[in-house]
Amino acid sequence: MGQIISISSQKGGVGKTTTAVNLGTSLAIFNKSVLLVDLDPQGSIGISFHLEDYHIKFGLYEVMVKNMPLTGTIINSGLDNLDLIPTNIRSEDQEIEMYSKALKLDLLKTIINPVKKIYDYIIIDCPPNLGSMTLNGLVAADSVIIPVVSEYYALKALGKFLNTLKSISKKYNRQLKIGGILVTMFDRRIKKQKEIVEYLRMTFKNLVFETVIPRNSKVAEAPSVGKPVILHAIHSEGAIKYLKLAEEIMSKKNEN
Amino acid sequence: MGQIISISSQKGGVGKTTTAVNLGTSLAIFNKSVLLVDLDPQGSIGISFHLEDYHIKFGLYEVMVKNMPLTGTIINSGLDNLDLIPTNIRSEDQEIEMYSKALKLDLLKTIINPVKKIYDYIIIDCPPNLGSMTLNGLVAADSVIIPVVSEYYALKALGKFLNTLKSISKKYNRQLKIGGILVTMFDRRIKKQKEIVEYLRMTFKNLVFETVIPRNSKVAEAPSVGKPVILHAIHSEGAIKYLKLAEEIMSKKNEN
Ligand SMILES: Nc1ncnc2c1ncn2[C@@H]1O[C@H](COP(=O)(O)OP(=O)(O)OP(=O)(O)O)[C@@H](O)[C@H]1O
Ligand SMILES: Nc1ncnc2c1ncn2[C@@H]1O[C@H](COP(=O)(O)OP(=O)(O)OP(=O)(O)O)[C@@H](O)[C@H]1O
Ligand SMILES: [Mg+2]
Ligand SMILES: [Mg+2]
Repeated sequence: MGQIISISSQKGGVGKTTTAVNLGTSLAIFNKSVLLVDLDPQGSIGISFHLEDYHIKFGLYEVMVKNMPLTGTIINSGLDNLDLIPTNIRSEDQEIEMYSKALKLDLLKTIINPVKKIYDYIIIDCPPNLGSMTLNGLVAADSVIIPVVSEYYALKALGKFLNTLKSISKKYNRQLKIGGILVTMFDRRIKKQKEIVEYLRMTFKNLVFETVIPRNSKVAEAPSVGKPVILHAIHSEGAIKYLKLAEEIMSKKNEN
Repeated sequence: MGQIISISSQKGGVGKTTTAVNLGTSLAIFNKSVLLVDLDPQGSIGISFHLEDYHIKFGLYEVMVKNMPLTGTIINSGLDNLDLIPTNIRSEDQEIEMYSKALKLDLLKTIINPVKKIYDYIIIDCPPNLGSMTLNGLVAADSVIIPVVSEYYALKALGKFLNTLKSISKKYNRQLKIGGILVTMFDRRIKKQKEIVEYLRMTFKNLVFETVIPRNSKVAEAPSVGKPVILHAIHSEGAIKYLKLAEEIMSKKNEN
């Protein structure tokens, strides 16, 4: 139990948050108990569930900076089996405080340890950089999932990121595995995108998930109603594919 | 002369780099002299022009960390009137060095000053966070352009970012103006996106550029051939709209 998965990529806007939210929800729908941890000072997990409507008092900020126990910040998402820990950063000063506490790179790992046996999966959403927050996410993780869009900038960023992960893993977390490279926002009408996915499969072989997440307006719409796409539009291609991704991940785990 | 424009947003993947490259190119096509400065440790401006094929020795890293004069790092893009300064960061250690030199928030402003009179426009591409690199970009700038995609997460991030800009401007750069909010990757087939653009125009009025950049596969393809979309596909909607944006910006400047 207690698989810790970080969703990370240095490239912005490739679907890290969307994947954290929807993979987490899909695993919960398959009766796994899941905790989503928001490591992004922007608080994107909270935005995904419209938490600003609920007067949240405590989050990861209080745990990392004020030494509050983690259990005091766990909120249920509204879906059985899916809990959240929002970031709860309210100002730039708090963001700076959190980044500097995070210079202790195993801080999150230590904080998460007590709840590791309560959950089947703990999914960590990282910000689009390699700062101390992401490093905490990578030190705490058993595996990292790397979302990538099939476009040139993201392809170049992927190569760099995989090298960086090698050296981070050597220095700080020898257990860290690559859970997989996930192609997101795939537009099958664009020939160039198909070529890039073929190139990815040729180069990275079974590191690339079989499941590809299509570009789907329901996925982009879901956060505006405060729901994961699986609950907003269960029959949409986006929802179906995130459920498939959860199945692929659960079966990979059984192979290991 | 010497208008310094930073392209900035805390949200990832909203077209900061694409806007820096294509707005810069468009201004150069209109006979303005333009310098693109890459403030993103990921080196996205260099990636856009395939600079890795040219054995670049020096970039902003050498200027900010090794005190090399800025003029020693200026490269021509291949297009008359369009010069570049790549980041030239080759390792995480160099990235850390650069971020800590950048804790002196007016470092870039001081460095850029000597070349201010050589160029009509200096365009600075920022990374997707509010770290010391972006802060350098905002302290050095006369104005900031904020790209935004017409989707929920980006809308929430915009509100936060505008507040943050107010306090940054108060503390560090009272001259900083908002050059404009630029809607990028607009997909007019998606009703929700149209509603978001209408909402933006209603809320932020003439802070929002008239020009909207459409989602256009030629724009996404251009970096894979190492060219701005204006040179890769001059008749594409993406190229036409970035040229229009340049006209809108030049006429705004004449009104002031
Ligand atoms: N499959 C999809 N189809 C359509 N839109 C999508 C899809 N996945 C994500 N999006 C949208 O793309 C945008 C970027 O996604 P998201 O915010 O999850 O990326 P991110 O990597 O977490 O970004 P950041 O680097 O800023 O943290 C969001 O507006 C999101 O709603
Ligand atoms: N108008 C457009 N149409 C289609 N694709 C676009 C358009 N503008 C940008 N893109 C693509 O969207 C992706 C994100 O754009 P870009 O890298 O410029 O954003 P960014 O804000 O600089 O990202 P980051 O936050 O990682 O620095 C890139 O793959 C780019 O080629
Ligand atoms: Mg995110
Ligand atoms: Mg960029």
